[in-house]
Amino acid sequence: MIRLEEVWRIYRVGESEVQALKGVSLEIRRGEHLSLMGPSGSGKSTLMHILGCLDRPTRGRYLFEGRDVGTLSDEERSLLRQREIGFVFQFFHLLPRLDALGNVELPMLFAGIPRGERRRRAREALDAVGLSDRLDHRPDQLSGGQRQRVAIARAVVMEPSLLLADEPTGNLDRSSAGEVMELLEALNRAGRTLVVVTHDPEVASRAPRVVRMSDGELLEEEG
Amino acid sequence: MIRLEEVWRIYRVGESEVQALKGVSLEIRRGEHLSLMGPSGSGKSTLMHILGCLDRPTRGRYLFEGRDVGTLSDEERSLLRQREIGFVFQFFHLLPRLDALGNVELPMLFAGIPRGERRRRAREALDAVGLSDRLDHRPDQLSGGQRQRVAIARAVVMEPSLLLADEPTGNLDRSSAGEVMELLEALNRAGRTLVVVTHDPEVASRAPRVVRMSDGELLEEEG
Ligand SMILES: Nc1ncnc2c1ncn2[C@@H]1O[C@H](COP(=O)(O)OP(=O)(O)OP(=O)(O)O)[C@@H](O)[C@H]1O
Ligand SMILES: Nc1ncnc2c1ncn2[C@@H]1O[C@H](COP(=O)(O)OP(=O)(O)OP(=O)(O)O)[C@@H](O)[C@H]1O
Ligand SMILES: [Mg+2]
Ligand SMILES: [Mg+2]
Repeated sequence: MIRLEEVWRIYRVGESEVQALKGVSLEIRRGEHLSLMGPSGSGKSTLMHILGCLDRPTRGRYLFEGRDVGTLSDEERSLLRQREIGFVFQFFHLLPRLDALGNVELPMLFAGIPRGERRRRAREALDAVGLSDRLDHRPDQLSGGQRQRVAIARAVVMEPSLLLADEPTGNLDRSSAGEVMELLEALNRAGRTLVVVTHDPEVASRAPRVVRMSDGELLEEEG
Repeated sequence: MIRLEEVWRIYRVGESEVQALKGVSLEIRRGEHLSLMGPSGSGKSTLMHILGCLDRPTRGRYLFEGRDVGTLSDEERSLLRQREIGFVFQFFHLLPRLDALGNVELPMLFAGIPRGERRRRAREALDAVGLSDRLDHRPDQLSGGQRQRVAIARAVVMEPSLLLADEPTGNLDRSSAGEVMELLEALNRAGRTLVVVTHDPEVASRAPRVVRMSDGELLEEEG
């Protein structure tokens, strides 16, 4: 479903450069569940942003279902993201002026889904992450783990074919973390591709395949 | 050193109210190392903000070294915070336009410490958290775990007598998490009081005392 071919991502900072990804090649089949691990600063979020069509490689190609994402217009890329990809960001990126319900409705609003259906599906998604008593709270009126769960609800509500979750349990206790992973895995069993970045070995071991990064490179996979 | 007496914190959201803390009483002796655990939304960050003089109780008292913080003027509270308290926020609150060095220098700038000394101490603190090659990166040019480490460096650089760390390892791999905890524990051995909120049982078990919360209340302590 997805192929990265010799992908490089190089950032400029003043006079120097940071090679965040160095010749990364990766193939992910449709419907796979994959964990991505590695030390802080090793390039995981950078890799996820390229997979999510939020960033382009400096060199190399990203093929999504055979289409070279680098050759798409901004509009085509944006449509691809909207329809196919759900992203749980490491730091959520919720809109501060919308409440939990409004934040989860947002992707559906962009997709032109009618109001009644938007509201119903947003409520269901928030209920699935245990937040039905927090629908009218804005992000600054929520705890850290509650914000994380709103971000998860927002990512899943469009039932995307590719789910990218960057540290989805970082702010959650054991029990909420388990519920979140069960939700993501249920979506995976329904056929969606799932990639989870995590520092938690317990979360990582829930996936049949674990890919590790170090200093911008993918390491040899075990097994 | 610190005493909370029957502390309540009640938030208003529209028509309803959220009782985030319900009659919490807690005593922490000078130089203690304490872990605070509990489910997402149970009131940990709310408790930490009151301990850090960033928020006031709705009812009850907070005594810092015998002084009732509720009776201090805003200016006195602000001075107390600046001199005595270091806070690692769950979501860091770094200033986006300052680089890592500038962010860590900030508390010293407020304290009127001269430029040369500020620079030297900021470099040392960032070196202690493994970021000496990222001094000139702004927060948006840092990974999640790197931002967390800048927040830690900033909290410790003034050598405060009370260190409050809200999920300081949430975005860190095992090895970086270990280094951060060793840094905080070294400061604790030097006499500073250390309170760590964490969802990670391994991090919690490093403290001689673990306090648990549930739904706004402190539970009976074991041992
Ligand atoms: N916009 C940017 N400009 C310059 N350097 C950057 C930028 N974004 C990230 N970096 C650097 O690229 C490297 C990889 O960052 P990335 O966010 O992908 O790491 P990560 O593996 O997600 O880390 P973490 O586990 O801490 O979240 C880091 O060393 C970081 O400092
Ligand atoms: N400004 C606010 N207005 C209304 N409710 C709030 C506000 N801030 C927090 N809350 C609510 O108070 C409760 C406690 O929040 P708090 O942030 O202290 O939880 P926490 O234990 O730190 O959770 P986490 O582990 O998820 O970070 C939550 O249920 C939250 O929804
Ligand atoms: Mg990251
Ligand atoms: Mg919290």
